[in-house]
Amino acid sequence: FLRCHDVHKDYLVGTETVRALDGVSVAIDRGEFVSVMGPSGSGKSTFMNLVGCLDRPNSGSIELDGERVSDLTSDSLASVRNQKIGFVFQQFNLLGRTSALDNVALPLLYAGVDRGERTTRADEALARVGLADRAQHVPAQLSGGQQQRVAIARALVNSPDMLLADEPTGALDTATGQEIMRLFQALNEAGLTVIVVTHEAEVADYARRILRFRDGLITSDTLDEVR
Amino acid sequence: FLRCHDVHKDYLVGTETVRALDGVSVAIDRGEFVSVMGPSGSGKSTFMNLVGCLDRPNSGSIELDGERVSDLTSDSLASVRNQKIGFVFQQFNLLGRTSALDNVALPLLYAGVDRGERTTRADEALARVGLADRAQHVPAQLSGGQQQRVAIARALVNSPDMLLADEPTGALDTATGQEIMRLFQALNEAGLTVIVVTHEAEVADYARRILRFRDGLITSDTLDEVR
Ligand SMILES: Nc1ncnc2c1ncn2[C@@H]1O[C@H](COP(=O)(O)OP(=O)(O)OP(=O)(O)O)[C@@H](O)[C@H]1O
Ligand SMILES: Nc1ncnc2c1ncn2[C@@H]1O[C@H](COP(=O)(O)OP(=O)(O)OP(=O)(O)O)[C@@H](O)[C@H]1O
Ligand SMILES: [Mg+2]
Ligand SMILES: [Mg+2]
Repeated sequence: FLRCHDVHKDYLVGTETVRALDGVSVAIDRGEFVSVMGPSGSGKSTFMNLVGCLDRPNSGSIELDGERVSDLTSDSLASVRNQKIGFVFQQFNLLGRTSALDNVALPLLYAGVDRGERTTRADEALARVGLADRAQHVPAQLSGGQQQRVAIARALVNSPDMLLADEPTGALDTATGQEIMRLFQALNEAGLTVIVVTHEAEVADYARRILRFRDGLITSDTLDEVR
Repeated sequence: FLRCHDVHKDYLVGTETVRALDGVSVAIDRGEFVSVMGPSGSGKSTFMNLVGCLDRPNSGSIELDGERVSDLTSDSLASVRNQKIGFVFQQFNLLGRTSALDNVALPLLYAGVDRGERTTRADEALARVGLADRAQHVPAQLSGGQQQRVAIARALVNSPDMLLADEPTGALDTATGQEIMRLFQALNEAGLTVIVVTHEAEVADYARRILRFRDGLITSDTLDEVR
């Protein structure tokens, strides 16, 4: 379903080049539940941004659902993202002047869904993450964990094929974090492909496969034999 | 050193009132290491904002170092914050167009420290969190965990009396998170009063006392007898 071949990503800062990804190759099948771990700065979010079609590699190729996304135009990439991918960003990236409900409804607006259905589906998505009573709050009126849950609801509202979640429980207490992981698990059992960046072992345990990053490379790729 | 008496904080959203803190009383001595835990939305960050002199309670009193801060003017509050308190925000709150070095140096600028000394101390603070080689990057050129570490360096650069850290390891891998907690521990042994909001047991273990919040109230306040 997702295939990366020898992917490189560099950033230029002043005169120095930061090699964020230094030759990453991996294949992930539809319906897998993968966790991504590794030290701060090792390339995890960069990897997620590239497979999430938010950016392009400097070299190497990325294929999603049989389509070579590393070559697409910005418009085509945006369309793939909207149809197939749900992204929970490490720093949420919510619209500051927009209510929780409207933040969640945004992917549906881009997908051309009509107003009535947008409201119904956004309400459902908020309820699933326990925030039905915060629908009209804007981000500044929400706690850190509530903002994170709005970002999660937004990532799921358009029933994507693949969920990319970058530290999705970083701002959540343990009990709420487990509720979220059980939600991901239920959606995975129903067919959603899930990739989660996390540094917490209890979160990684929900996955059946672990990719470990270090210095822009995947240093280990292990299947969890227990489950 | 820090004393809260029957502190209340409400937020008005449209026509409803959210009781973020519903009568919080606690006394924390100089040199304590306290962790704050509790469900998402239970009032932890609101508590931290009030004791950090970033906001005022609706009722009740807060005393810091013998001074009644709940009555101070905005200017006096700002001065207390700058002199005595280092704050690591749940979402970092870095200046987007400013380099890591200048973000860290900001409290020194407010304290009237001259340019040469600001650069020296900001460099040291960045080195202590392992980011000496990222001094010229702006936040968008840093990973999530690197941004969090810039926020930590900034909180410590002016040698505060009290450190308030809201989920300071939320974006950090386990090894880096432990380095940061050991840094806090060393500073605590040298006299720094530390209050850390966290949902991770391994982080809370560094503290000698745990406050648990639920629905705007402290429901338990226990000393860790083991250490
Ligand atoms: N500026 C605000 N306006 C309205 N409501 C607010 C505001 N800030 C916080 N709240 C509400 O007050 C409650 C407590 O928020 P707070 O940020 O203190 O929670 P928290 O314990 O830090 O949560 P988390 O663990 O998710 O960060 C939440 O229900 C939140 O929706
Ligand atoms: N836009 C950018 N410009 C310059 N350098 C960047 C940029 N984005 C990331 N980097 C650098 O690339 C490296 C990898 O960053 P990335 O965000 O992928 O790390 P990460 O594994 O997600 O880290 P964390 O666990 O701290 O979130 C880091 O060293 C970072 O400084
Ligand atoms: Mg990251
Ligand atoms: Mg909070």
